[in-house]
Amino acid sequence: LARTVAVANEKGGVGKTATVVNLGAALSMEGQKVLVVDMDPQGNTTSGFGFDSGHDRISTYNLIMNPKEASAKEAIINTAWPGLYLIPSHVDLAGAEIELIKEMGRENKLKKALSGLRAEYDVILLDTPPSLSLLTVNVFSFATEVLVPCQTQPYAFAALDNLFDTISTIKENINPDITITGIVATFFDKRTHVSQMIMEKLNTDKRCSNLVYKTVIRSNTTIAASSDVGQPVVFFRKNSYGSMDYIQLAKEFLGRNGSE
Amino acid sequence: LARTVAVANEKGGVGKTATVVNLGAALSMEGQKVLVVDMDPQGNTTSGFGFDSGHDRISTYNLIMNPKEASAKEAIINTAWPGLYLIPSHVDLAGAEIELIKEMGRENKLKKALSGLRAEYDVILLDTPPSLSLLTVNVFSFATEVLVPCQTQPYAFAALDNLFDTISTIKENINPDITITGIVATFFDKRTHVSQMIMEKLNTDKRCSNLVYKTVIRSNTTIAASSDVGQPVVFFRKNSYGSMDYIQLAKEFLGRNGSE
Ligand SMILES: Nc1ncnc2c1ncn2[C@@H]1O[C@H](COP(=O)(O)OP(=O)(O)OP(=O)(O)O)[C@@H](O)[C@H]1O
Ligand SMILES: Nc1ncnc2c1ncn2[C@@H]1O[C@H](COP(=O)(O)OP(=O)(O)OP(=O)(O)O)[C@@H](O)[C@H]1O
Ligand SMILES: [Mg+2]
Ligand SMILES: [Mg+2]
Repeated sequence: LARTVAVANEKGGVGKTATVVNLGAALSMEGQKVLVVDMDPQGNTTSGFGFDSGHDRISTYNLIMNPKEASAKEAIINTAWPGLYLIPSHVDLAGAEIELIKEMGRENKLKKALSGLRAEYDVILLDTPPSLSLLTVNVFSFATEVLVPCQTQPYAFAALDNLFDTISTIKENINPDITITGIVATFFDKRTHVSQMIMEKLNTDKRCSNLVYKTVIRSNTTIAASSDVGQPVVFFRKNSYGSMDYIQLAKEFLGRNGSE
Repeated sequence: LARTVAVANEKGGVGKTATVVNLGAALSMEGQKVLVVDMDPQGNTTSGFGFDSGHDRISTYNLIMNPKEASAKEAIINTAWPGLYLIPSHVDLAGAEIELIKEMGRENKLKKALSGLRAEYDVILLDTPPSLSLLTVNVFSFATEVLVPCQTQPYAFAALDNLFDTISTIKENINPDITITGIVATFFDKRTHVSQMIMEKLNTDKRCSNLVYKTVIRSNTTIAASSDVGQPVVFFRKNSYGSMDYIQLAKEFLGRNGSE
């Protein structure tokens, strides 16, 4: 059965999308069959693989709002790279939040839609918006692992409190199988004091020190440049820091195989 | 009457909070009486001024959820700096989104709570979460200006489409006075191609070229360092790039005086 991993952090701009796109791609290079699911209305993961989230095609929006009309299998598109598949987002997803509120079983829509897929993939990675909204809760209801990108800056570190609380609430009320299985430091810059200080906090804080990946994602503009051409950095420029770090992260991710 | 300015961009991590905290502080240095309102459940603006958003005090949460029990005047706290006031956020604000949905007049809760304050300040700056949620719509219902921080990276530039659409919908249905009056480029790094490319796009794109501020906020780690000690960068280290850029932005902001 596939490992199902929600990549989440309420703090914005910490590298959630960069991690889903590039860890997903790096895992496919390791021979894993990977499905990426874009549950962010912004659709950055969708455009990070070179697709347009405004395009009229079956998306995560249809899976949660019109499950009778669209199946997950039909929503899956092939990316340009072998072993790497995508269920795209759509701009309509922004309206789904309000539409979902009044629905029965609103937290489990995504879980129902994706339930048959776990047998067909090695890893399913899900991108989330920067909020603890119903869209994110839908992802938490389906996934058994949470991977938390944490920018090495004060606001992003402070956001961990809320995320730990949210995950324990989800675990008690919606999904007993969910666990935070990893924290990955992002935007690390060894030249700046702030970055080193937050790295130190991550490595010493009792709540998270055992979760922190040894692999650190360094600050690297090639990651942003690769998003502009709709390619994961590991395919865009293999010898960049970004590529090396995500390839390293994929190896460490496989070594941890999902149990705590 | 005060200029009321929503600082917004659905894209996460683009410098919304940094702009509210530091532009607010720089404006107070110019002799303006400034009120900052934190409508982000993360409470980064509140901690950016040295306060704890977990602390039990009247916050934006009470103003929108229990208006009979708490008035805006009571919620205002003095910051450590003259002429600079804050209505703090509270962690409970995260739940307000779902609680608001079923309320009558849900978009206008904040507007009602803040209506009497415009006569007492020169500028009211409002921080928003990275989503086009009801909390953000409440801010758009009150403000007459929108200032958009745009990180000079592809995903942040792509987010402008959605924001322009959202503001025109708000203008038609909720608040006819709202207008995007400025876009400020943030995280600019003249050494990287991506940053220059996006800067070029901002300056040539017909929708926004007339809105872009001449002042550009450069990438500067002092801004993050200052957030760690709960001080605006203009007070934390006056001769840093961050401080110089935000002081310059304040002067240009005052020169534009809010009309298009
Ligand atoms: N390690 C890195 N070094 C430099 N730039 C990066 C890095 N990781 C991501 N970026 C860039 O920084 C910006 C923010 O990253 P990204 O969009 O992946 O964060 P996010 O958490 O998904 O944001 P959001 O909260 O809006 O969903 C993007 O422009 C991205 O290309
Ligand atoms: N010009 C800058 N140069 C370097 N770092 C910056 C700059 N502006 C902000 N930062 C830092 O980058 C991070 C993101 O900025 P900030 O939190 O202000 O963005 P935001 O848009 O408010 O994020 P969110 O979407 O989560 O509300 C913070 O750690 C902040 O201190
Ligand atoms: Mg993202
Ligand atoms: Mg913010």
